[in-house]
This record gives sequence, C-alpha cells and structure tokens, in this order.
Amino acid sequence: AKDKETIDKLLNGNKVVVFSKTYCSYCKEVKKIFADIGENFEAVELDKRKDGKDIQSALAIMTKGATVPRVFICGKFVGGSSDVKDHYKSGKLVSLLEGCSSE
Amino acid sequence: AKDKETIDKLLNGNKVVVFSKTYCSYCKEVKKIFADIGENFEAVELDKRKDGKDIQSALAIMTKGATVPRVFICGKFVGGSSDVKDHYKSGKLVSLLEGCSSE
Ligand SMILES: N[C@@H](CCC(=O)N[C@@H](CS)C(=O)NCC(=O)O)C(=O)O
Ligand SMILES: N[C@@H](CCC(=O)N[C@@H](CS)C(=O)NCC(=O)O)C(=O)O
Ligand code: FES
Repeated sequence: AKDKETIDKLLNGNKVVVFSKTYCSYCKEVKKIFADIGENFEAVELDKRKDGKDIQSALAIMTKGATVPRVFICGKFVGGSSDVKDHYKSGKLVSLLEGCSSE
Repeated sequence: AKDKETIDKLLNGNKVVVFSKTYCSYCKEVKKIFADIGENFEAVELDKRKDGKDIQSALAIMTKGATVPRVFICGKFVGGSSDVKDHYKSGKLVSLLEGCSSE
C-alpha cells in the first residue's frame, strides 16, 4: 500500500514525526513542546499534501485513531496531543527520546 | 452585508454564541466549559455551513481575528479558547454571563 510505504519512509528517516495540520492548535502545542526541549522533528502537514487524506486513513488503521496530531518517536506511535503533554509533564517524553538516541 | 446580518441575528437571539468547527479540539474545550457550568450556548459550525467561510471573514473584520473558536456573551466578543479558559479560571466568565441575565 503506497500510503503505508510513505509513512514507513517518514518514520525510518526521522526520530520524531508529527502528523499534523497547519491550522490546528493541538498540533501547534505538540510542535512547541519539541521545540522547547530542543528536539528536531519532522512535521507532516496533512492539509497541505495531496495524499493527506490517504495518509490520515492509513494512520487510522496503524494507530486506531483518525485524529491529528499523531506523534511517533523512534518509529513507535506515542499518541496525540494529550499523550505528549502528559509524557512531557511526567518526564517520560525525554526517556522515550533517549530510547533511540545514537550518541 | 448578508454575513454581518447573519451574525447579528445569531448574537441577538442567543446569550452565548460559539463560532466553531466540528473537528476542532479547541472549540470542543470551550463547549465543554459552558456545558460544565450548565450554560446553554449556540454552536455555529462554520465547517458545516455553506456560508461558513464568509461568516469567518465577517467575524475577522468584527473581532480582528480569523480563528475559531470565537465566543460572544450577551452580544459582546469575549475571545477565543485561551480567553474563555482564563476567564473560567478567574471567575470572570460567570460574571460576564450574569451581565445580561434577565432573571
Ligand atoms: N485527544 C486527542 C484529540 C485529537 C483531535 O480531536 N484532533 C482533531 C483536531 S484538534 C481532529 O483530528 N479532527 C479531525 C480531523 O481534523 O480530521 C489529542 O489529544 O490529540
Ligand atoms: N489562541 C487562539 C487559537 C485559535 C486558533 O489558532 N484556531 C485555529 C484552529 S485550532 C484556527 O482557527 N485555524 C484557522 C482555521 O481553522 O480557519 C484561541 O485560543 O482560540
Ligand atoms: S483544529 Fe483546533 S485544536 Fe485542532
């Protein structure tokens, strides 16, 4: 499936991937968290891509949810905005990020 | 202007009006606040109305901002999601709502 391939390529090529929409404040909050902790991330803006709807459907199958943001760290699905915010507060976000650090 | 008329009708006919989009979590948060305090509100879902884009543009002129949610109480512009949340925490929201209570 072409969309699953597209997603896998993005996940393999980037430590942090945020599937997002440019106008969405929940997505902005997640991006701000990664920026605040100095972590680079790949933002995949589904409202700006021709395959955006297809990517969102493929993500729904993979992650059992069709909303944005959908956040992956080290290729693993972490959750949406509330999950990332909770992990940020608990310190779990940093340990997830260290989980595939190559240094 | 037809859209200004539409907005004025809504503001005159409803104590609380939330200009919203059905898929937006920031809008959901505002609706939840009014539900939690037992206050009825009129949700105007701009993504579901044919005149949605025009209403949003007219609101941008009226309120100097083109985002959702846009919240009005007693016909007056109160703000977006952060404003309503701040007012909720400070107690100002309840006093705004009492401002045009007819009881
Ligand atoms: N609890 C979820 C909420 C996610 C959510 O409802 N996202 C909305 C946008 S804020 C959404 O994806 N709506 C449907 C859509 O845009 O396709 C989270 O924290 O990420
Ligand atoms: N700080 C504002 C943020 C509002 C905002 O950025 N809203 C987004 C959706 S979450 C928006 O309207 N984007 C453009 C659009 O949907 O037309 C608030 O608290 O309401
Ligand atoms: S679209 Fe408004 S918070 Fe996501």
